[in-house]
Order: sequence, then C-alpha cells, then structure tokens
Amino acid sequence: VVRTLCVANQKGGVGKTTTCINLAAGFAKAGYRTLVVDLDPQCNATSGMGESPASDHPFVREGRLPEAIRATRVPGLSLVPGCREWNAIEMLMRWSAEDMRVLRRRLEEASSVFDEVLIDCPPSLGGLTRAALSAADEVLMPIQCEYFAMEGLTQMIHVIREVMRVEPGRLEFGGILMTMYDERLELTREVEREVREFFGEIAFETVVPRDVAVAEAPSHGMSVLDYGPRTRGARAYVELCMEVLNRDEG
Amino acid sequence: VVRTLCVANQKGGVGKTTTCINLAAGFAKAGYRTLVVDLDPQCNATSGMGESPASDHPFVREGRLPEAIRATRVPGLSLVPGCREWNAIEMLMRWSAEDMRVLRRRLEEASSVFDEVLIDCPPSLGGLTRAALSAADEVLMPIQCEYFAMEGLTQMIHVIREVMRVEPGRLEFGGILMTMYDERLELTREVEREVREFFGEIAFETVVPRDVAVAEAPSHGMSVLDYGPRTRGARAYVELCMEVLNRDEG
Ligand SMILES: Nc1ncnc2c1ncn2[C@@H]1O[C@H](COP(=O)(O)OP(=O)(O)OP(=O)(O)O)[C@@H](O)[C@H]1O
Ligand SMILES: Nc1ncnc2c1ncn2[C@@H]1O[C@H](COP(=O)(O)OP(=O)(O)OP(=O)(O)O)[C@@H](O)[C@H]1O
Ligand SMILES: [Mg+2]
Ligand SMILES: [Mg+2]
Repeated sequence: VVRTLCVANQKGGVGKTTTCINLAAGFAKAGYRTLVVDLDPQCNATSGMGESPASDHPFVREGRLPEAIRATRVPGLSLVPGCREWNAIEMLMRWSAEDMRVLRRRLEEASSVFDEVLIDCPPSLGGLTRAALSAADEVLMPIQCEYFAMEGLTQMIHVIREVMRVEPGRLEFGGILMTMYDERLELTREVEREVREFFGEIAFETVVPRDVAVAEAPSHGMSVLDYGPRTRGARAYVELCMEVLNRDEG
Repeated sequence: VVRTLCVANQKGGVGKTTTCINLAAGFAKAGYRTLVVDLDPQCNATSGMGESPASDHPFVREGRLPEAIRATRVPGLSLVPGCREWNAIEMLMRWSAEDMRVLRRRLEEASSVFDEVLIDCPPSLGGLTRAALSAADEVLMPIQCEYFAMEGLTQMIHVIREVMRVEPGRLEFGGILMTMYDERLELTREVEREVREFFGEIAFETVVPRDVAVAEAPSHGMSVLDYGPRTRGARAYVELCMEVLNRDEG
C-alpha cells in the first residue's frame, strides 16, 4: 500500500525541499520504491535531484500522469518534475473540491506502483499546498528553531485541521522535524524546548544539524546521502528515515 | 517625496522580513519618517516589531487607510499591520489591474506624510507580491548565498520586468542584498562571485553576515539596531541603510 507524505510549511526556507529529497533518497536506499512530486513553482526539488523542470505541469496537462514520471540517478527513486508555468496555475487554482478530487485521483493512479510518495510544497497556504494536503496520508512539517517558527505553525495546523474535517480519518500528522539545528545557540535550544513541550510525540526525536554538506549537495544534483554519506547531515537524514519507517510499524 | 521600496523574493527564508524591519529602523534613526507595510499573511514583520496582527486587512477593508497605521516603539517608524485573514484574500486575489490601481491609490493616500515606505512580501509570485511591485518605486531582493538562490532570482526578475512593461519608468531595481553571509563557507563565496559577476552594480556592496543577534531581536519585538547596536548584524544594516540612501542621491 502506498503512503503519501506531504512536506509543507508556509514559512519559507525551513528545509521542505531538502527534507523531501533526502528522506526520499533514504527510503529508496532502504529498498522502498519512492516517488517525489514537485508541486513548488520554484522547482527546487527537481533541480536538486539533477533534473530540469517540465514545460507544463503533469497535474494540469491532460493525459495520464504515469507518462510524466521520470527515473532519477538514484535507483528506486522517481520524480514528477515541477513546472515554472505552474505560477500561472497557482493563481488560477481555486480551492475547489473538484480540483482536489481530480488531483487525488490522478496521483492515486500514478503512484500505485510505489511504496512511498513525497510531495514538496511551496511556502504558502494557497491552492497548491491544500491540494497536496488533500491528496496525502500524512503531513510532515520541517521547522527551523527560530522565533518566527512557532508563529507559522499555528496557522499551518489550523489549515491541516480544516482538511482533516472535510474528510475524517484520511490525513494524519506525520511529524514536526527540526532542521538547521545549531546546538551552540541558546535560541535554538529554547525553541526546541517549546516545540517538544507543545507538540510532544508529534515532534521527531531526530533533529537535522546545520551542515554545509546539506546545502552543497543539490548543486551537484545529489542527495546528501550520496554527496557526503559520512557527514552529520546525511547521518541525520538516515536516522529520520528509520524513525519515520518505525513509526509506521508502531 | 515618498519612496516606496518593495522587499520581495519568492524563495523562502532569505531575510525579506528581517531586512524590512532593520532597514526601516535604520531610516527612522537617520531621521526619515518611515512606514512598514506587512503584506505577508504570516505577519512576521508585524510581530517582529512587537505588534499584533489586524483582524482584517487594512487594504481590503473599506475606509481610509491612514486610520490603520500604528506608531511603533521606534520614534519615526510606523506600521500597517498584516492580517492572517489575508490568506483567504490572497486566494481571492486575481492579478486584476483594477485591484492594483485601488491598492496603489490607497497606499499613495496613506503614505504622503512619510519619506520612506517598505512593503514586506510573502514568499510567492502571486497576487500580493505583484500588487506590491505595482505600488512600488524600487524592488529590493534579499538572497542567501546558497544553491537555490540563483534559480529563484531569474523567475523573480521575469515578473519584475513584466510589471515594468505594464507601466514603464515607474518600478526600478533597488538592489540585491546578500544575507546570512558566512565568509568561512566556500559555497557562500562561490555564489557571491556569481551574483556580482551576473548582476554587477545592482548587487549591494554591503552584505549582512549570519549573526544570531539578528535572529534573536524579533523575539523581543525589536530591530537588531536596538537589540544589539554593536553586533555585526546591526552594523551591516546601518551600512546598508547608508548605501541605499547614497544610491538615492547618486
Ligand atoms: N541541515 C541543513 N544545513 C545547512 N543548510 C541547509 C540545511 N537544510 C537546508 N539547508 C539550506 O537552507 C536553504 C533552505 O532550505 P530549503 O530550500 O530546503 O527550504 P524550503 O523550506 O524548501 O524553502 P522554500 O520555502 O523556498 O521552499 C537551502 O539553501 C538549503 O540548502
Ligand atoms: N543575518 C542573519 N543572521 C542570522 N539569522 C538571520 C539573519 N537574517 C535572517 N535571519 C533569520 O533567518 C530566518 C529567515 O529570515 P526571514 O524570516 O526574515 O526571511 P523571509 O524571507 O522573510 O522568510 P519568508 O519567506 O518566510 O517570508 C529568520 O528566523 C530570521 O530571524
Ligand atoms: Mg522548497
Ligand atoms: Mg518574511
């Protein structure tokens, strides 16, 4: 049975794309057939995986979705590329229930041959993110341990609860991941304390440290697991992968 | 004569809000009557200045805009607060020329008593950012010196040129600002080289170093100029302020 994980947070630059690419690589290396769907008009997940954007978005173009899926350099990891034209689409995209049903049906049709699907979202609570939430089984929220992090989360959680109400029992919280963690900073430790107090079990044990190898990897079109397997960043994403898989069994 | 600066970049987490707050504080301390307009539904500029969001957005609610303007703790610095309800509005916001004319007229009416107006934008190229671009005289683009930075800029510049075509002679490039600069990292130095080669004079001389004081200041509702005046981050924003003012005279 395929599991669809939506990686979302309206706060920008918190590590959504980085988490999508590296967690997907971790699943693929653990033997799970994995698909990344790039729903962000910036197409960072697409370029970070060494691919180029599609000229029109597979979700909007007519025809079957499976044709749009590309294999990547990582065995077992495939990609539905993003599209820059999507900007126009985002602006057209009303949050209509019909749109979402179409998107979910097409995604289900395309992803039946996979074990794990990860959707990378833009930094917004607009139509694209809501579409991804309505197509997902779990939502994973990367945050940075900084002041603005907690503010954005409450709004995000509000929207997630809305989607959960529309269709009870489908979408669950996949977890909150602290990224770019710098244990030397008081601010980082303070926000972590707040997050663990407020969210308890929902927050992952694993935190991803700030590690320049993580920021360098996409410029080589590679995940950090391939670019720097012995780095702290790569080890943290492998740990996260294990934690996500164990939660699943739990 | 008032100058309106739009601080925008669809890439998330690059320092748009931080630059808006700190540059505005710099202008106010230099004796310029300054207004910050928070157009981001996250309302980070509003909370970072120690204020709370409005219940409905002054731009959308009927009535005169000047009533919505609040004084802040910094003498000479005022704020049009953001609104979380704006999310619904962003989704409703078509890029209609009529919307933009209304917004620009209301902004002009409200800002005539100021010397400098800075608009903080959400991380997207949707209606809110386009509205801000069409109401602005200059656009200032913060970037981080990381791999995804250059990719996003080309799309951003494409939209800016579109706005410039619609009304020639109004909007100009205010400059590209490198933020969270870490001179120890090869990646940072490499991207800086690329930015200066590609954009030349448009890139500011001033770079803002990564400095935890900058990230701590908003949790106290203060600019870094007030929170840590002798820190590297504060000195950089003062330097930027001088550079922006000098370019104006130039
Ligand atoms: N653990 C880490 N250590 C160092 N740098 C990191 C780490 N995680 C992410 N980065 C860098 O931080 C920047 C922001 O990360 P990323 O682009 O993944 O965030 P995002 O949430 O997808 O951003 P957006 O909101 O624009 O979609 C990128 O340049 C990325 O390379
Ligand atoms: N020079 C700096 N040194 C250290 N931290 C910084 C610096 N500038 C910004 N930050 C921190 O980085 C994070 C991102 O900055 P900010 O929120 O201003 O970016 P943004 O572009 O407005 O994000 P968004 O795309 O979500 O609107 C914040 O937590 C901020 O405190
Ligand atoms: Mg991203
Ligand atoms: Mg911001």
